[in-house]
Parts: sequence; structure tokens; C-alpha cells
Amino acid sequence: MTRTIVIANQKGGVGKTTTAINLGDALARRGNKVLLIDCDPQANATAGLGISVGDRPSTYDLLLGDASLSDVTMPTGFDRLSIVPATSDLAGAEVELTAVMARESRMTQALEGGIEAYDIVIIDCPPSVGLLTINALTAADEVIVPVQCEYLALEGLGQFTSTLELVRRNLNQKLRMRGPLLTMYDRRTTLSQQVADEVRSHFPETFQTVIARSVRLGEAPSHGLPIHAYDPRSPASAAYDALAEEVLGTVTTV
Amino acid sequence: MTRTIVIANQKGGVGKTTTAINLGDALARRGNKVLLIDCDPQANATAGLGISVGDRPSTYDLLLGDASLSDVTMPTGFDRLSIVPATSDLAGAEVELTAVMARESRMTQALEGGIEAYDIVIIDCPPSVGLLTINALTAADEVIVPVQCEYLALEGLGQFTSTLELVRRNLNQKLRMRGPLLTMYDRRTTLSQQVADEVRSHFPETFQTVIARSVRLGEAPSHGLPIHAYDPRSPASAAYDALAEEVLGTVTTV
Ligand SMILES: Nc1ncnc2c1ncn2[C@@H]1O[C@H](COP(=O)(O)OP(=O)(O)OP(=O)(O)O)[C@@H](O)[C@H]1O
Ligand SMILES: Nc1ncnc2c1ncn2[C@@H]1O[C@H](COP(=O)(O)OP(=O)(O)OP(=O)(O)O)[C@@H](O)[C@H]1O
Ligand SMILES: [Mg+2]
Ligand SMILES: [Mg+2]
Repeated sequence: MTRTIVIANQKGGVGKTTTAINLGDALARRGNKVLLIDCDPQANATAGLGISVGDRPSTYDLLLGDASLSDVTMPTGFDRLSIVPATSDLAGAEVELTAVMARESRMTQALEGGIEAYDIVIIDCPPSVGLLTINALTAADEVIVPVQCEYLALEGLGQFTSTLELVRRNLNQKLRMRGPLLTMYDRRTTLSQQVADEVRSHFPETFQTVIARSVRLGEAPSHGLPIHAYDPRSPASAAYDALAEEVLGTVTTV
Repeated sequence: MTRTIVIANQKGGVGKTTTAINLGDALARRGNKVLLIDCDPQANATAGLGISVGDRPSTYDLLLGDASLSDVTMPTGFDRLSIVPATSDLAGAEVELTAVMARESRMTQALEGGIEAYDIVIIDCPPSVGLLTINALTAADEVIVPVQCEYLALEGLGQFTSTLELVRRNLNQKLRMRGPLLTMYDRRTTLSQQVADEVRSHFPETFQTVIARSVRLGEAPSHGLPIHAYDPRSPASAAYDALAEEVLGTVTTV
């Protein structure tokens, strides 16, 4: 049974793409066949793995064109990790989807044609709750919500979880919040600890794994590499390995 | 002549809100009457100044309702700095604006009624190029584009500047890119220096002022304070003062 995991949060710069790439890679290294779908017009997951799309079909064609899942899927060069890349065309999809019938379910329909070939599908989302993120959430089994350990990031978490509730009630009853994931934790500051305590007290399903702030995570995408390929002995690589173990171990039915 | 400055970048978490709040405050402390408009449904500029809106009218009512500029403007408690606050209603505005006539010019029309009371208007945008950001850009004289000194942030700058060109050609001929602003610069890493050099070589109008990474900037909004009120002797406060001087000193007509 394929698990579709969406990485989403409307707050920007909280580590969605970094989590999608590195969790995907860690799950693939543990023997799972993983498909990473870049659903963000910024195409950071695509660039962060060093993928050049050229004029091949991409997520835009999957949602709005006639391309099938196998038409748009590309290898990444990492074992068992494939990608559906994004291009900047996807920026037009938000507006173009508005007029399409069953506009929230285009991703769900697109995945029906071939998803069983994968153990896990991971979808990276843009920092908004427009039709691209709604499409991903409608197709999802679970959602991981990266939350930066900073005050402003905390503000938006409540707003985002009420959006998840709306999607669950109106579009996708099976949608489960797997939990907030604390990111960019800086042990030198009390702010990080305060935000972490606050998130854990409001959301008991918060991941045990915490991703600390690490310059290596900022460097890895400029080499087109997941953190394990870039610096396998770094704490950041170990943290994403621990996250993969946690994701494989349990699924919170909250 | 009132200057309308928009702070925008579709990349998330690059310091848009932090720049809007602290540049606004620094300009107000230099004797300018400043209006800060929170055009992001996350309402981080509103929360970062400790403003509670209650059921007062907000940016949503300015764009979609019958509220005038003076109806929605509130004091911030800081001299000469007023705010048009945001609420989460604004999240619905993107979709609701789609069907409205002259949907890109709602902000321009709204500001016509009363903007001359201010020397400078600053508009904080969400991390996307939907109708909220397009409305802000259509009303703008100039745009400041915060760019985090990280690889992934660099990727999107080219995409964003082509969006600016589209807006200038189709909606607002007076729109000028005032320049990229380098943020979260970490002098301990070579990555920051590489990104900074790359941005300056592609965009000669990049601000001289660089905002270094500083925990104090992450802490200040949790107290509802601009950096100068929170820690006036901090390097971050000095950096935003220097930015204000630079903004007042020249306007690049690029
Ligand atoms: N734990 C970390 N420590 C340090 N830097 C990090 C960490 N995680 C991510 N980064 C860096 O921070 C920036 C933001 O991360 P990322 O792009 O993954 O966030 P995002 O939520 O996907 O952003 P967006 O909202 O624009 O999609 C990137 O430059 C990334 O390399
Ligand atoms: N120079 C800096 N050093 C350290 N932290 C910073 C700096 N500037 C901003 N921050 C913190 O980084 C986070 C992101 O900044 P901010 O929210 O201003 O970005 P943004 O571009 O407005 O995000 P969004 O795309 O979600 O609107 C915030 O928690 C903020 O407090
Ligand atoms: Mg991203
Ligand atoms: Mg912001």
C-alpha cells in the first residue's frame, strides 16, 4: 500500500524542500522505492537534486496536460529515488486550475495511474494554501508540517492546521496530520527551546526528531546533493536518518 | 510625493516581514510619516508589532469591502508609524479577487483615497506571486527584494525579476526594482559570501547594506517590537538604520 506524504506549511522558508529531499533520500536508502513530486513553481526540490528538466514534461503537464505519471517521472541518480520535476510553468497552474472541473482532485487522479509502483510518494509544496497545495493535500495520506523554531513560524501553525481540517472534512477524509517537525533548532538560543516547548505542548504528535540549524544543509543543494551524499557524517544527515526511522516506525492516526 | 515601497519575493522565509517592520520603524524614527500595509494572510507584520485586530476592518476590507484607507488604519504605538493590519480572512482574497473587475488594481484604487497623508507606504507581501502580491506591485513605485544568502534563495531571484518585468509592462509602468537586499548573511560561511558575490554581479543595484544573521531579529517579533525598540545597540538595529539611510538617499531608476 503506497503511502503519500505531503510536506506543507504556508509559512515560508521553514525547511519544506530540505525535508522533502532529505527524507526522500533517507527512505530510499532504507530500501523503499520513493517518488518525489515537486509541486512548487520555485522548483527548489528539482534544483536541489541537480535535475535539469529541459523541455521534458513536468508537474504542470501532470496536473493540466495529458501527461501520465510515467511520462513525467525522471531518475535522480540516487538509487530507488525518482522525481516528478517542476518548472516555472507551474506558476500559471494556480490560476489555470481555478476553471477546471474537480480542480482540487487533479493530483489524486494523476497519481491513480501508476502510484502502486512506489512504496512512498513525497510531495513538496509552495509556501501558500492555493490550489497546488490543496491538490497535494487532497491526494495525501499524511502531512508533515515543518516548523522553524522561531516565533513568527509558531504564529501560523494554528492557521495551517485549521486549513488541514477543512481539507479533511471537504476533500479527503483519510488525511492525517502526521505531526509538526521542528527545524532550524539552534541550541544556543532560548527562543528555539521556547518555541519547541510550545509546539510540543499544543501538538503531542510532534516528531521526536529535531532538525538542528546546520550550514551543511544550506550548502548541500548548491551541489545538487542530499545531505547524506554531501556530508554523511554530519549531524544533519543523522537527523534525517532518524526522521526516516520515525516515519517508517509509526503512523499517528490523530 | 508619497513613495510606495513593496517588500516582495516569492521565496519564503527570506526576511520580507522583518524588513517591512524594521525599515518602516527606522524611516519613521527619521521623521517620516510611514504607513505599513500587511498584505500577507499570515499577518506576521501585524503580529510582529503586537497588534491585535479584533473585529476591526483590515486589509481584506480595503481590497474587497467598502472600507476606506482611514477606516482600516491603526496606530502601532511607535511615533509616526501606522499600520493596516491583516487577518486570516485575507487568505480568501486571492480566490475572491479572481472574479473582480480590474482585480490587479484594487490596492491602487484603495490607496488613492488618503495616501498623501504619508511620506512612505511599505507593503509586506506573502511568499507567492498571486493576486495579493500583484496588487501590491501594481500600486508600487519601487520594490525591495530580500534575498537570503543561501543557494536556494538565489535560484528564485531570476524568476521573480521576470515577474516584475511582466507587471511593469502590463500593469504599472512606473514600477522600479530598487534592488535585492542581502539578508541572513553569516560571515562564518563561504556560502554567504558566494551568494552575495553572485547576486551583486547579476544585480548592480543590490543594496550596499547587508543584514547579517542575528538571533535578536528572531526574538524581537515575539515581544511585538521592532529591533530598535528591542535592542537598540544590536548590529541588526544598526543595519536597518543604514538601510533606511540608503533608501532615503537615492532611488535607482533602473
Ligand atoms: N536545518 C537547517 N539549517 C540551516 N539551514 C537550513 C536548514 N533547513 C533548511 N535550511 C536552508 O534554509 C533555507 C530555507 O529552507 P527551504 O528552502 O527548505 O524551506 P522551504 O520551507 O522549502 O521554503 P519555501 O517556503 O520558499 O518553499 C534554504 O536555503 C535551506 O538550504
Ligand atoms: N537577519 C536575520 N537573522 C536571523 N533571523 C532572521 C533574520 N531576518 C529574519 N529572521 C527570522 O527568520 C524568519 C523568517 O523571516 P521573515 O518571517 O521576516 O521572512 P519572510 O520572507 O517574511 O517569510 P514569509 O515568506 O513566510 O513571509 C523569522 O522567524 C525571522 O524572525
Ligand atoms: Mg520549498
Ligand atoms: Mg513574511
